[in-house]
Amino acid sequence: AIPRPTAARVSLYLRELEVRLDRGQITVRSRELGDSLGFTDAQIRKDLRLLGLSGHPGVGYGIRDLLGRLRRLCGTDHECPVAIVGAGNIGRALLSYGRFETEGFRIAAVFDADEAKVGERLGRSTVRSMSELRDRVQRLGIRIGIVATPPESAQEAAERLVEAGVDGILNFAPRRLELPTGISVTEVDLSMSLVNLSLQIALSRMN
Amino acid sequence: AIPRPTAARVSLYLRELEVRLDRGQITVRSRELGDSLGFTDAQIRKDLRLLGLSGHPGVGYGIRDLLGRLRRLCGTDHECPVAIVGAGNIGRALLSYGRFETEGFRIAAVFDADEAKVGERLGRSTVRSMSELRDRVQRLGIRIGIVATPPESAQEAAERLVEAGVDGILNFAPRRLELPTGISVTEVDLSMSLVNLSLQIALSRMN
Ligand SMILES: NC(=O)c1ccc[n+]([C@@H]2O[C@H](COP(=O)([O-])OP(=O)(O)OC[C@H]3O[C@@H](n4cnc5c(N)ncnc54)[C@H](O)[C@@H]3O)[C@@H](O)[C@H]2O)c1
Ligand SMILES: NC(=O)c1ccc[n+]([C@@H]2O[C@H](COP(=O)([O-])OP(=O)(O)OC[C@H]3O[C@@H](n4cnc5c(N)ncnc54)[C@H](O)[C@@H]3O)[C@@H](O)[C@H]2O)c1
Repeated sequence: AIPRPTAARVSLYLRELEVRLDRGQITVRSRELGDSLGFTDAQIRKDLRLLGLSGHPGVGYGIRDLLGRLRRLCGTDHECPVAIVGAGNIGRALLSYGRFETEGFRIAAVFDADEAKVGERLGRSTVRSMSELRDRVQRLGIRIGIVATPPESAQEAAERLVEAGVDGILNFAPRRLELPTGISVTEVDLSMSLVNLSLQIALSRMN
Repeated sequence: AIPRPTAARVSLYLRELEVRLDRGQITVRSRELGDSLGFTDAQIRKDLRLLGLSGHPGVGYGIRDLLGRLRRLCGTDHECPVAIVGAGNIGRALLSYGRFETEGFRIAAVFDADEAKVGERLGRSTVRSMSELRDRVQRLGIRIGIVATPPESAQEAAERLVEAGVDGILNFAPRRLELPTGISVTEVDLSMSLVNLSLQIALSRMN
């Protein structure tokens, strides 16, 4: 099995490799990846070995090859339909964000409990009522649900997604979800991005 | 100086310590922190030593003491006023998110180039025009700016914040900003949260 800290670094590797591919780079050495991401090159080589990826001594890793394998590992080498529950500020911002498509995620359905929002057209999606959730999630083969409701409705929204058959939840609401084991949950907490930024500012003043 | 990978883990330590404090825990050992966060206890002890924090052998670290010191290091032990440029979906969602205040950040001003939005009241803030940005950022002592504009206006919004005197930018727009050295920038990329989630789902299927 792949250790959790290694798995948590995969998205950093993906992003860094994409930036280099865009610049036209063909191969990359573990030391280069390490310098950009702030890890030792031994850590990079260990992680990639644990992920079943090996480089060519003296040459490094083929960027396209690494990207392809990492995407296969993540399940983002094919289109991954996603449902959003909550067509408010966060829900609408996610619908407008083109970068999801480049990573393989397609927002396939948007649901909201507010009947006044049902039927509204947002980008390529039409807001659906919660009564249509189970049927549409099953028919569209949706595996990931995004909870973008107020905190007090987050648990209910997550349970309905899980009942309909999703395997994972991206949770924006500041509320810990109680879900059956086997359901993966990733929390989003933008206040931690502000903490990181504040620390960077404090450290750059020290140096 | 504090190595970058160590600095990047500080927000994870803060969040974990807050969860334990909320549960009423008084002290914590490096092994407990390691188990929750997926790092070795040697890595935890090394990080905390590099951050100038030491525990008591056999007892562990005092949670309140650790939190206080880490917050002092991050500059979040006092109120930190923040400005948002872009009163659209992301800007409004950030205004409604109460968790910023608990981490020490206060959204002190919101600006937008769309005159039709100027004067609108959002929570405790009133949307201001871009012509008021320099004066308000200086008068309120704002050190952090959040760019929540469309990609094509992100560079201009960031430059105006830097000219007005901010030290750091939290950037939501999918556009690399060119800013003078000494200005800290943190990018937000929610597609990476989806990649993490998709990998977690794939790994839980393997086990
Ligand atoms: N994680 C972060 O960093 C972060 C940042 C900002 C906001 N937030 C949080 O994200 C969530 C969404 O924020 P927002 O600004 O988009 O809120 P919002 O009020 O604009 O939108 C919430 C939507 O959910 C719908 N809704 C309410 N109850 C529902 C239910 N039971 N089932 C389905 N839909 C329901 C509402 O009708 C509304 O359209 C909130 O919990 C907020 O605290 C998180
Ligand atoms: N980083 C992520 O993960 C993520 C996720 C979703 C959306 N986004 C991005 O976040 C940004 C904001 O998204 P949104 O849904 O809130 O967009 P939006 O269109 O709802 O809001 C943008 C706001 O910026 C204002 N604006 C435009 N030009 C301006 C300028 N020159 N100066 C000041 N204000 C200006 C507009 O009037 C509008 O109110 C976009 O760049 C989007 O791609 C990022």
